[in-house]
Amino acid sequence: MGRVISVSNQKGGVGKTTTTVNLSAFLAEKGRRVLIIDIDPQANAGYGLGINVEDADNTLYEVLIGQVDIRQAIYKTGIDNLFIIPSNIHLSGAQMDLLDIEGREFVLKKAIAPIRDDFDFIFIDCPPSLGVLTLNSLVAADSVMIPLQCEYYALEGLSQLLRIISMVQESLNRTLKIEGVVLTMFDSRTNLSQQVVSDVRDFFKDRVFKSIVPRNVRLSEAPSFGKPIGVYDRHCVGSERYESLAEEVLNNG
Amino acid sequence: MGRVISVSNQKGGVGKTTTTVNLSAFLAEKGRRVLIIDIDPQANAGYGLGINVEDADNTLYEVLIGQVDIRQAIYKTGIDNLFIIPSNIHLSGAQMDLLDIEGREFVLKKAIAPIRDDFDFIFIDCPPSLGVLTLNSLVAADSVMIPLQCEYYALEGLSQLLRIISMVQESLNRTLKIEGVVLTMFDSRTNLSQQVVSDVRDFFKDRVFKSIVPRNVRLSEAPSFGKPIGVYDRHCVGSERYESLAEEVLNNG
Ligand SMILES: Nc1ncnc2c1ncn2[C@@H]1O[C@H](COP(=O)(O)OP(=O)(O)OP(=O)(O)O)[C@@H](O)[C@H]1O
Ligand SMILES: Nc1ncnc2c1ncn2[C@@H]1O[C@H](COP(=O)(O)OP(=O)(O)OP(=O)(O)O)[C@@H](O)[C@H]1O
Ligand SMILES: [Mg+2]
Ligand SMILES: [Mg+2]
Repeated sequence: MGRVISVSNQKGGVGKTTTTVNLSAFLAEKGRRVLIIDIDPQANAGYGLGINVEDADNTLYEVLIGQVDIRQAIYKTGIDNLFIIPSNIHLSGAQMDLLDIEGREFVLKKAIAPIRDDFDFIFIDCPPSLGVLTLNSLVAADSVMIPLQCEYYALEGLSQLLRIISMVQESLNRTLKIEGVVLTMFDSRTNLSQQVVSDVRDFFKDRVFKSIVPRNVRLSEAPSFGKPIGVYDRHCVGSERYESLAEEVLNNG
Repeated sequence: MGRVISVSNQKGGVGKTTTTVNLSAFLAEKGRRVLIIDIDPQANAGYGLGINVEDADNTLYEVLIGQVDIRQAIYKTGIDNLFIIPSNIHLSGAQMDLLDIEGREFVLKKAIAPIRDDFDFIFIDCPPSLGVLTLNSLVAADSVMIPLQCEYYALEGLSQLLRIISMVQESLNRTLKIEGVVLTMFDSRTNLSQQVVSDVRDFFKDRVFKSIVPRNVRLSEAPSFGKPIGVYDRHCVGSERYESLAEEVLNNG
């Protein structure tokens, strides 16, 4: 039975795509069948895995508007056991289309129902907003993973995200849990990072993953080669932390 | 005659708010009357200037739905000559409301018409998306400033933004110019940063500001004290670069 995990945070640039791509790749390497669904019109998850998004005939957009069956939009990546449904820019227009549909928050949930059990994990990479696309992801998911940059603005935005999550838990998806908070871009030299970590641990208690991802330039280089970090530079600290995060996710199972 | 500048880029976390707050503060210090309009529901620009956004009775939301006159939503900041119209979370709901209005892209333009000439500069801090809020900002603006993080994903997203800008120039706002690209979070130790800078200079030629903002932890600390960088740590490299950017913007005038 596949676990559907929404990777969400409306604050921009906190590491949603980096976490989705690298965590998925390590889980695939450990033998799990993993699908990434990119619901962000920026389509970064596809780029980060070397998929030429412009050339993809069928993307999530075509699936959500009912033009193709979801299986036709599943593409192989260069990694065994790792598959992706890419996004494209038309998805940002879909937000307007979706608004007029009855049950607009359930479109993704319905679309992925036929393939849920074909994968051990399905990760949904969200855009930096709390609009109808992120809402669809939270409704379709079993749990939500929150990448959180160790910086001031990112911490401020957390309460907005938690409010939306509890709104979804009350009505649209009563079984939605919080998978956990992943602390990203931690810089041990600054007080700010230490402060954010201790604030987040106070608030979330044991729902903060032990693996903290430090700021590591290799993580920002890897996507320009279309490779996850485990393939690009297996022995850097960014790779070690995402691998240990994969082990934590498996142990939570 | 006030210059209205939209600070936009749908890629998240590239330095839109950091550029808006610090550039505005230096222009105010140099004697210009400056207004920041925050059209991002995250309301980060207000937090970064120490404004308690929750307590603000009138924000841009109340202005856009026509509940208050725009002058009632202008707040002083701790900096002479610098004023702000803060945002709040209700603005993300406004996106749905705005969609049903005739001429929804012109709502902000109409709202700011009565005060345009009260300021030398009006900067609009945009959210990380290309939805109706960013569209309103591009229609209301004389020019658009594009903060661009020196990283791979940010570079990939540039073509989407330019397509939207030229779409706006063809119909909704024929006089919209590109004020320039501000390169942010430059890390001189990495090839990636150097590569991004040379790619962007090739493409944009002289519309890239000479002042490049390096990655500088003081810039991420300043907002947690509610201060712009010139007040928080005047002699750090982040402060020097935003000050020289302010001089370039004045020379472009
Ligand atoms: N731990 C890290 N160390 C250094 N750079 C990182 C790290 N994690 C992510 N990055 C880089 O920071 C930038 C932002 O990360 P990413 O794009 O994954 O965030 P995001 O939350 O998906 O952004 P968006 O909100 O635009 O979707 C990217 O250029 C990425 O390569
Ligand atoms: N030059 C810099 N050096 C170091 N940190 C920076 C720099 N510029 C911005 N930051 C930090 O990086 C994070 C992202 O910047 P900022 O919030 O200004 O980007 P943004 O584009 O406004 O994000 P969003 O897309 O969420 O609106 C913030 O925590 C900020 O403090
Ligand atoms: Mg992303
Ligand atoms: Mg911002």
